[in-house]
Amino acid sequence: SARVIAFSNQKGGVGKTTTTANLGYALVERGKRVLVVDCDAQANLSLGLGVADVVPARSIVGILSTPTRKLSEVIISTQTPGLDIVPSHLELAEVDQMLTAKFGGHNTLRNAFTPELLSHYDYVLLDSPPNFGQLTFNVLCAASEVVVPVATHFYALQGLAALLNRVEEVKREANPKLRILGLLATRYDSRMLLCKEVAATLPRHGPVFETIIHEASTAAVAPSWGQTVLQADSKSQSAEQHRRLAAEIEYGIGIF
Amino acid sequence: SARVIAFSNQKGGVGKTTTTANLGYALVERGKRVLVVDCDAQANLSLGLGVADVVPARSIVGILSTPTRKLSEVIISTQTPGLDIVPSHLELAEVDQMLTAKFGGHNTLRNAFTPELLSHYDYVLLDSPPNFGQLTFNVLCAASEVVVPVATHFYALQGLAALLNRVEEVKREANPKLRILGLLATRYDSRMLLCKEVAATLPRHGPVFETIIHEASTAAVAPSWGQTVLQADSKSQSAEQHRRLAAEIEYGIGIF
Ligand SMILES: Nc1ncnc2c1ncn2[C@@H]1O[C@H](COP(=O)(O)OP(=O)(O)OP(=O)(O)O)[C@@H](O)[C@H]1O
Ligand SMILES: Nc1ncnc2c1ncn2[C@@H]1O[C@H](COP(=O)(O)OP(=O)(O)OP(=O)(O)O)[C@@H](O)[C@H]1O
Ligand SMILES: [Mg+2]
Ligand SMILES: [Mg+2]
Repeated sequence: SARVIAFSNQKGGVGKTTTTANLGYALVERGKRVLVVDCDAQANLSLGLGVADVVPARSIVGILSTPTRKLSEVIISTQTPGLDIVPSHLELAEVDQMLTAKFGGHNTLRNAFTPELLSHYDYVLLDSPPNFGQLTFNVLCAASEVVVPVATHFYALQGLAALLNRVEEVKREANPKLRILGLLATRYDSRMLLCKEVAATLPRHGPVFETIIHEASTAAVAPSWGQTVLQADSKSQSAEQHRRLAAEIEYGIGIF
Repeated sequence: SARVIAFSNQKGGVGKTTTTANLGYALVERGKRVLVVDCDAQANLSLGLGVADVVPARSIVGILSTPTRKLSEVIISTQTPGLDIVPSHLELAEVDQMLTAKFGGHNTLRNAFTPELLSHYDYVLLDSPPNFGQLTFNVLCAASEVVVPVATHFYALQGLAALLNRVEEVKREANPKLRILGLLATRYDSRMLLCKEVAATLPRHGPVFETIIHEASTAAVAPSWGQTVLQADSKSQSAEQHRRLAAEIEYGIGIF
């Protein structure tokens, strides 16, 4: 049955979406069947994979607001065979308050992952929004593992302890199997001492992937073509870094 | 009386905090009295200006959770004379749901800005979190003008229409004087065609500052020293860009 992995960090712009899309593709390259789920009202993951103009009912909005709707009704194929997506829609912003008011609202997404659905995939990757709202709560209740992208910039460390506490809280109160798979250093610029310093402090907070995702214009440009960096520039360092990450995810941190 | 300006964009990591801090300092350099207010639970603005370890009651948390508390009780001076701050605290994340439940909760911050307080300053700058929650709602109800930092990257345009609609909604339903002061292109890298393309589309969405804030390692490093880029490297291009922005804010877009 599929491994369900969340990509969470309430700090904005750290590479949650970029990592979910590129890693999703890298796992497909390795022959895995992958479903990515866009749980952010900004719908960046959907657009970055070339999916736009979905109606709310046929997106994650339909799943969270009408629990009888099956995930299989909203799953669509991306341009990449083997990579499916549950798209998002701007209206997801309205769903947050509804979920707060609903008893057990935090398990709505988890309940949509039936055993039958999970048997169709090897990996389900969940992209979270930059906050601690009900959508992130739903993501952390549905996942078994969490990857925390941490931009190697100054502000990125500040909220890290709060995030890790929040994961512990969800584990204790709602989802006992949840664990931190690893912290992933992103937006790394080897010319900047600050990046080295931030990356060096990460092991204090938890397990850290040996793979570091560097800042690269290819990674920023690829989504504007509806592509991952692996498609836009397959031989680029950025593509290789995401392939290395996929290997670490599959076999365990530090297999190199 | 002070101009109250919000820095808002639900997209994460676009430079809301960086712009609030650097512009705050640039306005002080021009002889203005400035109060910056950190309305984000991440408390990046507070840390970036060298303010840490405040207790919740002496932060924005105290203001929003105990409406009888006066802003003057929580305002502290930064290391820069003329630049004061209302700091934030991680516990601000708990306040969001309390404000939702409270009748008129969206005006809590606005009510804290008494005429007496506003007469003490020339500018009050409000740093928003990356979402459409109650804190951003409070910020948009307290402000008269909104600056929208827009990273010149692909995903940054996607949520822009939704944000501008949200501002119109707040204007119509709660704060008739609210207006968009301008869109500010940030994280601009002149070597990347994508940045030029994104910047070129901004005028379709509203008024755009002629000043463009470029990606610069000095801007990223300065907060790790508790400084703005104007203090860390006063002659840098990044410092000059923020000075130009201050001039445009004071005299109007495109005064050059
Ligand atoms: N490795 C990288 N190299 C260059 N640019 C990158 C890289 N990773 C992310 N970016 C760019 O930085 C911006 C933020 O990345 P992304 O949207 O993936 O972060 P996020 O954490 O999902 O943001 P949000 O908090 O808004 O959901 C995007 O414009 C993206 O193109
Ligand atoms: N002009 C710039 N040049 C270089 N780095 C920058 C620039 N502006 C912002 N950054 C870096 O990018 C990151 C995001 O910036 P910042 O925290 O100001 O964005 P934000 O919109 O406030 O983020 P959030 O959505 O999490 O509140 C920070 O690490 C900051 O140092
Ligand atoms: Mg994202
Ligand atoms: Mg910020």
